[in-house]
Amino acid sequence: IIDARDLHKVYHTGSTEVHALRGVTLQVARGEFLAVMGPSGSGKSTLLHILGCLDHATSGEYLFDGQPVDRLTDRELACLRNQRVGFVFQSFNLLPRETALENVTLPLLYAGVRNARRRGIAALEIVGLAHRMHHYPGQLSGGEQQRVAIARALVKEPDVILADEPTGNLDSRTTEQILEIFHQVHRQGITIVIITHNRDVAAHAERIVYLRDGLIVGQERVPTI
Amino acid sequence: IIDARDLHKVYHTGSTEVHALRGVTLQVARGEFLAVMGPSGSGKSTLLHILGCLDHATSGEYLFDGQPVDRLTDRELACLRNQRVGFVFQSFNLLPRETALENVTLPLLYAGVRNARRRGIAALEIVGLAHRMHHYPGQLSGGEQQRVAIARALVKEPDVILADEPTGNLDSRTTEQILEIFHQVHRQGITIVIITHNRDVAAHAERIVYLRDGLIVGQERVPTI
Ligand SMILES: Nc1ncnc2c1ncn2[C@@H]1O[C@H](COP(=O)(O)OP(=O)(O)OP(=O)(O)O)[C@@H](O)[C@H]1O
Ligand SMILES: Nc1ncnc2c1ncn2[C@@H]1O[C@H](COP(=O)(O)OP(=O)(O)OP(=O)(O)O)[C@@H](O)[C@H]1O
Ligand SMILES: [Mg+2]
Ligand SMILES: [Mg+2]
Repeated sequence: IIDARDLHKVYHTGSTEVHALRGVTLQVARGEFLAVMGPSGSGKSTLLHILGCLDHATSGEYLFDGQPVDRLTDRELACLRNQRVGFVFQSFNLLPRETALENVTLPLLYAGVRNARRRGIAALEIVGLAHRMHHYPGQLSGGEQQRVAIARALVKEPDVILADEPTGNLDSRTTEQILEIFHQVHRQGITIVIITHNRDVAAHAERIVYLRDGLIVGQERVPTI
Repeated sequence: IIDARDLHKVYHTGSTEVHALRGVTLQVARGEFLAVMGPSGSGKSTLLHILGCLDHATSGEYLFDGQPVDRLTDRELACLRNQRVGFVFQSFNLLPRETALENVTLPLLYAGVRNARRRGIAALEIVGLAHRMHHYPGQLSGGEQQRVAIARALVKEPDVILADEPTGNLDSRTTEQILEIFHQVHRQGITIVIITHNRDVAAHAERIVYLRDGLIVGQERVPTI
């Protein structure tokens, strides 16, 4: 479902260039559970944004479910993202003037889904935050904000979940709960790509890919227990 | 240096109340290295903000270096914070329109310190980010933003460093580097309180305090190796 070939990404800051991705080739099968690990600054978030159609590669090809994304208009890309990709951002990206419940239900309302409110409440219950649904992001702890971001990605019932460090602000017990949710979703056939610095979290995936300096330097299958 | 007695903190959101701290009593000796652990939402960040004089408790007493803070004016509190406390925020709180170097040197410029720029560059070098000094926060990876926030707290040479999940976005090697920096700073006599979800990180402290539902439920000495 994800077919990326020789992706390069160059950022231009003032007079310098940052070559964040230097030729990344990666395929993710439909229904696979993949973890991406690598040092800070190695290009993981950059890669995930391109895979989620939130950004364009500077060069290389990327096919989402067989469809080359660089031929899609911005409108078509937005549509694809909204319908098929659930993205959990490393810094959550919650709307500060909307409550937790509003943040979770907004994608559904945009998609014209009925029962948006009920589904939003259910998603917040799943991540253990129904009791915080009327709080604004500024009234939530770091881990609570992270869980609202996760609920927002889940509520869409997307084909692919792309999660950038989804457990970085969570204690071990809450992390286990979140990983169990990902497993449930995975068993329903959803493809999951999760960036994590935590080896115990990566071990929940089926395969781990290692990024360093904008290149994939290795990968391993996770032994199933 | 930190003497907190029976701290309560109640947040009011709309019609409900959240009792985030329910009677926390905690003393931290000058020069101590303390870790605070606990589930998401248990009140850790709330506690750290009060200890760092960024917020007031609803009730209870708090003495910073023997001085009751509730008798200080806002201006005196701000002065105390700027001079004596280095705070690393859970969500970094970098100024988006300032570069990494500007973010790090601003506290020094406010304090009228000379050599602010040189000290800022040195602090960024210590956290491995001299090559990113002219990037804006939006041009930095999550772990890089976290390290800029750490550099900003260090550059002041404060008496107390309060760090809220300072390694949550860092890979294991970078985490080790940051902890080594904290150890160096600790050996110079600085008091460190670090909130962390990571047991391996907590093990670097001398003592661990456990928070749950706004109360301290236990503590342990970390065996020295
Ligand atoms: N401004 C606020 N208004 C209302 N409730 C708040 C506010 N800030 C925090 N809370 C609530 O107080 C509780 C404690 O929050 P706090 O940020 O201290 O938790 P924490 O232990 O740091 O959690 P985490 O590990 O997730 O960062 C949370 O349940 C949160 O929802
Ligand atoms: N908009 C930008 N402009 C310039 N450089 C950028 C920009 N965004 C990211 N970078 C740089 O590109 C590199 C890769 O960033 P990326 O966010 O992909 O790293 P990462 O692997 O996710 O790191 P972390 O684990 O710290 O989150 C970093 O060194 C960063 O400084
Ligand atoms: Mg990242
Ligand atoms: Mg917190």
